[in-house]
Amino acid sequence: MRTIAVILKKGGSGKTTTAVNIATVLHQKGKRILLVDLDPQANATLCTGLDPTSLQYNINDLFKNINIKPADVILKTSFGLNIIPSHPDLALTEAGMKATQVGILNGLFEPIKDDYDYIIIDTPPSDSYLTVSALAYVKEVIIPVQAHFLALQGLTQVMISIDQVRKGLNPKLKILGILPTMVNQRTNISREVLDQLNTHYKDLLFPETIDYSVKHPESSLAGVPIVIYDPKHSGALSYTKLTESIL
Amino acid sequence: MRTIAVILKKGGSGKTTTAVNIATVLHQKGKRILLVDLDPQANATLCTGLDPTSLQYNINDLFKNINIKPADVILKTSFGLNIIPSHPDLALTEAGMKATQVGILNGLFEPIKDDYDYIIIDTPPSDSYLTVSALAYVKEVIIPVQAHFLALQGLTQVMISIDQVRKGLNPKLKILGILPTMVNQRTNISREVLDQLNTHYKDLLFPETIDYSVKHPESSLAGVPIVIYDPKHSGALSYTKLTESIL
Ligand SMILES: Nc1ncnc2c1ncn2[C@@H]1O[C@H](COP(=O)(O)OP(=O)(O)OP(=O)(O)O)[C@@H](O)[C@H]1O
Ligand SMILES: Nc1ncnc2c1ncn2[C@@H]1O[C@H](COP(=O)(O)OP(=O)(O)OP(=O)(O)O)[C@@H](O)[C@H]1O
Ligand SMILES: [Mg+2]
Ligand SMILES: [Mg+2]
Repeated sequence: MRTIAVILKKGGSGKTTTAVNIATVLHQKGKRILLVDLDPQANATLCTGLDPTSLQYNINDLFKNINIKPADVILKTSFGLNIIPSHPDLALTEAGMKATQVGILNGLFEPIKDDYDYIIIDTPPSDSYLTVSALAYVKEVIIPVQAHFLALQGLTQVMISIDQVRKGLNPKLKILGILPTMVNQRTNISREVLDQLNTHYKDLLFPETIDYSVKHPESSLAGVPIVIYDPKHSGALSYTKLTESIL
Repeated sequence: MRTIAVILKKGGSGKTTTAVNIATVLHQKGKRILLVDLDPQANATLCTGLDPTSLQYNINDLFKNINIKPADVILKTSFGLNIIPSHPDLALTEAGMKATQVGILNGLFEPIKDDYDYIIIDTPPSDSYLTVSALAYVKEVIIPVQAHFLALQGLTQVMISIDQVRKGLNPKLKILGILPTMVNQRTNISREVLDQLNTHYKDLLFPETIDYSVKHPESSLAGVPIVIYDPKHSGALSYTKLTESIL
């Protein structure tokens, strides 16, 4: 089973959009997929059409209640994707977590490790114990970087965090790739950021980039990933090609 | 002295851009301003042209070292704005904070409360004790909401947090206003979000909105707020009018 977290502390860089679309494309290709929403904002839950506040169970129950197993919490979206939904209450768990709990996902997902080909984890814009627990658990990470200066600076920070995790918690953690998002090839800022990424992270850059398009926020309002909302759209095609390159 | 925090847990909603521009416009109008960067990403520090990793002191020193006073940490930007810079190490302080420290900013800023007309605080995209300490300290908050569905959902969450703070830590906390950002009037999604804001939060909406423009990330790369980078730009004019409406 492959386990992939989508991370970057910089807010609004396309983590949720990337996690939801990659998970959906893998699902469309017949792989057994579980999308895990590890963000108290519950954006991956919202982007797949579910209402976080109306579900019986969510990931927070898995964290808090020893009797709750993954099978109790896993839901199917309207387009057949398996998801462990999130809830704002996860923020309370996050605030109360201790460093000793950082390995918690190993135990939680042990019962289902033979049921899936991929687990894709969406993480919050923070370096709290939630994100660290994802970094301690997964074998691979994808880093979406908005084509803006501040997200580029955020990349420097996450590389430091990944190095620290590799030195202790998870020596085999691999960077699957860096994905430029919200790119607008006609602007200087995008070209500048892509230049910097090419100079400093050439070997880690995915061949695909995701252009800026209003179809992405539209699809989140519709509660389906863009690869379902508008499959022929350039953003949907880019996420499809990206996913094919990681298979 | 007026104290204003710019908050929203949703990442990439324009918190830093709003905090930096409002602080700069107030400064240009002759007010005595202190901008406080309370985010370990140190984006407000970067957006005002400073390199967080090369400064002698930062807000983390203020938190950690009882002998360090605000005067030791306050810097002037190239355009004359006083700022308390941040540093990635603030994340370590954030992770170690206890609920008992939530009132910490009162004591930290006591020595300078007569030196300034406004303190503007940029907060991280999280509901950690850092953001809570800002909510416990300030008298007013500004909430920038990106004209996207997910940010709108985030607004529901922050209103709950504000209510909770008002019931205990800071009963007088006032919402100065909700600021729609990255608006593109030609798109359905922007109109939909503005409709929702008008329906549910009519009395809290600022008259101004900030349109989507690549000049904003360009100005962050240049290390100056858009009101200095391109003063006649519509984004700069909107931030100027907004600031005039809160004077
Ligand atoms: N390529 C794109 N072009 C335009 N908008 C996009 C694109 N990708 C994502 N978006 C939109 O931008 C906003 C931010 O994206 P998203 O929520 O996926 O980022 P995130 O990194 O998960 O944010 P957070 O840090 O809050 O978790 C969302 O409203 C999303 O719909
Ligand atoms: N009106 C706008 N139009 C286009 N881009 C903008 C606008 N306002 C801000 N930006 C850019 O969008 C990105 C996100 O904005 P900003 O960093 O201010 O948000 P934030 O809420 O502070 O993010 P975080 O949650 O990470 O703290 C930045 O690169 C910024 O330059
Ligand atoms: Mg997200
Ligand atoms: Mg910010």
